[in-house]
Amino acid sequence: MVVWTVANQKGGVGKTTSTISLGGLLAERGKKVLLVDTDPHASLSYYFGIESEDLELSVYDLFVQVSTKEQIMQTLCPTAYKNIDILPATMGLATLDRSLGAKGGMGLVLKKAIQKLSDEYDYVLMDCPPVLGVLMVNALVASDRIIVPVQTEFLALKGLDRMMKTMEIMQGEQQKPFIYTIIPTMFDKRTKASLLAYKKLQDLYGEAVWNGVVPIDTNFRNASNIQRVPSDFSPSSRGVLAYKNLLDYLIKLQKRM
Amino acid sequence: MVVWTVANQKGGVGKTTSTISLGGLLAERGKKVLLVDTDPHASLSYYFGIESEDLELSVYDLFVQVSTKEQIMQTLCPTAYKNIDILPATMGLATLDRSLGAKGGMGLVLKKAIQKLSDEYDYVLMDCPPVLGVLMVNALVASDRIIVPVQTEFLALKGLDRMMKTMEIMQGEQQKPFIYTIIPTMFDKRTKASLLAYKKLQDLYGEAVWNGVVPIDTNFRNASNIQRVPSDFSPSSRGVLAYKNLLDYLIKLQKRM
Ligand SMILES: Nc1ncnc2c1ncn2[C@@H]1O[C@H](COP(=O)(O)OP(=O)(O)OP(=O)(O)O)[C@@H](O)[C@H]1O
Ligand SMILES: Nc1ncnc2c1ncn2[C@@H]1O[C@H](COP(=O)(O)OP(=O)(O)OP(=O)(O)O)[C@@H](O)[C@H]1O
Ligand SMILES: [Mg+2]
Ligand SMILES: [Mg+2]
Repeated sequence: MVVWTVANQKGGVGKTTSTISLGGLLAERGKKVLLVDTDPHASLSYYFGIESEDLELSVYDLFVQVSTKEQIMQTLCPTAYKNIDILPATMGLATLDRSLGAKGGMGLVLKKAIQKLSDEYDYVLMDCPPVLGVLMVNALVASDRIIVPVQTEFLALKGLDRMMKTMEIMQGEQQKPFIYTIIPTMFDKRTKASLLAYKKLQDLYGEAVWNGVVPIDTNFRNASNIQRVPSDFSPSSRGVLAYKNLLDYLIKLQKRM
Repeated sequence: MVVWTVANQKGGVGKTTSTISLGGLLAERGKKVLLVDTDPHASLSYYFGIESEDLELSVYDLFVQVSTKEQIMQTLCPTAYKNIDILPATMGLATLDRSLGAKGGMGLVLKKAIQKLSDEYDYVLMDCPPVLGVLMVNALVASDRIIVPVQTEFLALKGLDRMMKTMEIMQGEQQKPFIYTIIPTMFDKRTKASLLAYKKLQDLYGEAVWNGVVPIDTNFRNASNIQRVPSDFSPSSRGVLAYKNLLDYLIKLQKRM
């Protein structure tokens, strides 16, 4: 079982879109995929029509008591796609940081819970909220690789620098270093700002940056409107082709590990 | 002194862009403007070239001890624009929720601090992080009107429903109801998704929705690249014209109060 976490403290950079696009493509290739929504805003859960306010169980419950494999399986929601299940989020997650307060040792909850599902899924993809908190920390610690979508524009580059600092601080606390790949998203070849930012991204982070880009593509919005994964809605769109190339690249990196 | 808070739990909808665009236009009209950055990601502070990691004082300090007017004035940073000052954010804000834990009565910190500056500024605009926490609660409670930017697309409409629920829950705890205006942003008249979402927004929220839209405009990214407010960078662009109309609308509403 391979665990990828999609994270960036900057909002609206395409975290949820990347998680769903990659998950959809893996499912099409016959892989059994679990998508984990750790964002109290629950965009991922909504995308698949899950009304999280009606749910009895969600990611939140994993933090409240240690769950058995059977209990975790009960929190999972099926989707219209045979190979994709969701571990949903609820709004209650927004209070998790405050309710945990100074309680220590809460960084491994997700990692331990996900490991219990290792014979059920080939890939687990975790979508993160745009803020550093106990949920993001859990998702980073549980992952084999962190996928960091970054918009190709000025503010986003500054934001990336913060994300890197966050990972550095956290790295001190765990044994193995974080492995990450930076994905340039919403690339608009018509704007000078995009080209400049992309060049700067490569200068600053070199090898850690994927050698492709996800272009601006209005099909993503249209796909989310009718709640279908992008590769099901517009299989030969520029955006989906970019995620197919990205997936090939990530699988190649995974094989080398 | 008028206080407007720009908030939405969804990321990347144009909160920071709206705060800076409206602030820039108010400053051009000769108003004295304070922009408050309550986002640990500090996009607003960076936009004006403030390296928040080097700062001694920031919004964080207001929560640590009760500050006098002089102390608050010391946390403020000037900008290249004579009528705009910034109350900056730092990364340390990300730990505020956990460090406050169960301590009650922390919802009025910003309101009390800002009131001490009432003879210094005509307008205070607060930019919020994309997550419900003590910082957003403080900014909502301190405001005369909440400005809610919403992308015209499916996921964002669902997100708005959450934001409304959040305001309803909080309203129970304070005496006066929240006053809010919903701003459709990143409107793309070429995509059916935008048109459908905009129509749905008006059906669901009627009067609370501004009667205009902020169109998709690449000038915003270009302006942020060279750290100039949009109305200084591209005064007659479609995006800036939309914010000028919005500002006229908001001032008219303010006069009726
Ligand atoms: N390559 C792209 N081209 C055009 N639009 C895109 C692209 N990727 C994502 N989008 C759109 O941008 C918006 C934000 O994307 P998304 O919600 O995935 O970002 P996010 O980082 O998950 O946001 P949040 O910080 O709120 O979790 C959505 O409307 C989505 O459809
Ligand atoms: N009307 C618009 N047209 C095109 N691009 C826009 C528009 N408004 C904002 N943007 C761009 O979209 C990106 C996100 O905007 P912004 O950072 O203001 O959103 P935000 O809601 O503050 O995000 P966060 O949730 O991270 O705080 C930025 O690159 C900005 O330049
Ligand atoms: Mg998301
Ligand atoms: Mg912002």
